[in-house]
Amino acid sequence: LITVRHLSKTYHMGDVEVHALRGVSLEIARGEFAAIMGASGSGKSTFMNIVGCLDVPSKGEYLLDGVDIGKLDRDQLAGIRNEKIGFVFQGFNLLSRTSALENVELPMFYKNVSNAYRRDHAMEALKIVGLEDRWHHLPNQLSGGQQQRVAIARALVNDPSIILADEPTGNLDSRTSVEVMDIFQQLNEKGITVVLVTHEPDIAEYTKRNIIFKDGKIRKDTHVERS
Amino acid sequence: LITVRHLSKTYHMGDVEVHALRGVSLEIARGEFAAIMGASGSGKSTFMNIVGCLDVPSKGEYLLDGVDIGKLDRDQLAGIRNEKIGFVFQGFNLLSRTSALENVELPMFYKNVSNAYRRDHAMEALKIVGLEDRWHHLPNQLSGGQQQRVAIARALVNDPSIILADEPTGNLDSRTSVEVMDIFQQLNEKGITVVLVTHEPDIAEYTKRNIIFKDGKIRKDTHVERS
Ligand SMILES: Nc1ncnc2c1ncn2[C@@H]1O[C@H](COP(=O)(O)OP(=O)(O)OP(=O)(O)O)[C@@H](O)[C@H]1O
Ligand SMILES: Nc1ncnc2c1ncn2[C@@H]1O[C@H](COP(=O)(O)OP(=O)(O)OP(=O)(O)O)[C@@H](O)[C@H]1O
Ligand SMILES: [Mg+2]
Ligand SMILES: [Mg+2]
Repeated sequence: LITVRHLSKTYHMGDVEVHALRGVSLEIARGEFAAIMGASGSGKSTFMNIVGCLDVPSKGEYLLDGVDIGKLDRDQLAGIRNEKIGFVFQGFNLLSRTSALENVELPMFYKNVSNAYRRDHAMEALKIVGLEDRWHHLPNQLSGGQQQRVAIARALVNDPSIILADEPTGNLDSRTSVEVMDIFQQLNEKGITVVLVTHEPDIAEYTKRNIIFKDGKIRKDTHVERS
Repeated sequence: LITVRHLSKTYHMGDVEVHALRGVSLEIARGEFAAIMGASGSGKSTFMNIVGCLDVPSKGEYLLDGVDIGKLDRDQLAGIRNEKIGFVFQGFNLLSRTSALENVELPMFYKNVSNAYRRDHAMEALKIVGLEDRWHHLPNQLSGGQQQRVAIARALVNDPSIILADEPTGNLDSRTSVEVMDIFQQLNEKGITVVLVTHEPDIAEYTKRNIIFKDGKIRKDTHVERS
């Protein structure tokens, strides 16, 4: 489903170059449940942004479902982002002047659906993360963990086939983390491919594959057998 | 040092009321090292914002070093915030259009010091968190964990007597988390009072007191004996 070959990303800042990714190659099959781990600054978010079609590599190839992403134009990329991929950002990236409900509805505005459908579907997603009675709150009227859950609900609302989640439990207490991981596990059991970045081994335990990044490369890639 | 009595905070949103804090009373002595834990939405950040003089309670008292904070005017509050307290925000709260160095320098602009002193002192703080060669980067040119470390450096730069840190390791891998907790431990050994919010038991292990919040109240308060 996801194939990357020699993926590299260099940021240029004046005369300084930051080599965020230095040749990453791997394949993630449909229906996998993988955790990406690694030190701060090792390239995890940069990798996720490229796989999520939010950024382009400096070198290398990325094929999604056999399609060469590097050959697509902006509209085609936006289409894939909205149809196939649900993305939970490390910093949540909620719109600060709109309610939790409107934030969750946002990915559905590209679809040809009624307002009622959009609202009901968004409320469903908020219910899944336990926030339906906060639908009218603005992000700054929500706790850190509540904002993170709104970001998770938004990633689920278009029924994506791939979920990319960058530190989805970083602001959640253990009980809410378990609830969120149960959600991801249930989605994975329905066939959805889930890739999440985490630095917590307890969270990685839920997954069946651990990919470790170090200095912009893959250091270790372990498939875990679970009974 | 920190005394709160019957601290309450209610948010009014139209005709809905959110009782974020429902009568919190406790004392934190000078030089303590405490962890605040509790479920998402249980009132931890609200409590920290009041103790950090960033917000006012709806009811109750807050005495800092014997001074009734409720009786101070805005300038006096700002003075205390800048002189006595170093605050690490759950969402980092970095200025997006200024460099890491300038973000760390910010608390020193209220002081009557030279530009050179300010810059050198800020570089020192960045060095402590391992980011001195990123001083010129903007926040969106830094990874999540790097942004968190800039927020930590900013909290240290005015040599505060109290550090309040809201989820300071939420975006950090285990090695960087250990480095940050070592920093807090060293500061505490020098006599600085450290109160941090965390949902990770491994982080709470570094502290000598665990305060558990539930539904806007203190559920449990345990002093830990360490050999
Ligand atoms: N400005 C606000 N307006 C309305 N409600 C708010 C506001 N800020 C916080 N709240 C609500 O107050 C309650 C406590 O929030 P708080 O941020 O203190 O929780 P928390 O314990 O820090 O949670 P987390 O672990 O998720 O960060 C939550 O229900 C939250 O939605
Ligand atoms: N827009 C940018 N411009 C310049 N450098 C960048 C930019 N974005 C990221 N970087 C740098 O690229 C490297 C990798 O960043 P990335 O965000 O992928 O790390 P990460 O593994 O997600 O870290 P964390 O665990 O701290 O979130 C870091 O050194 C970071 O400073
Ligand atoms: Mg990251
Ligand atoms: Mg909080």
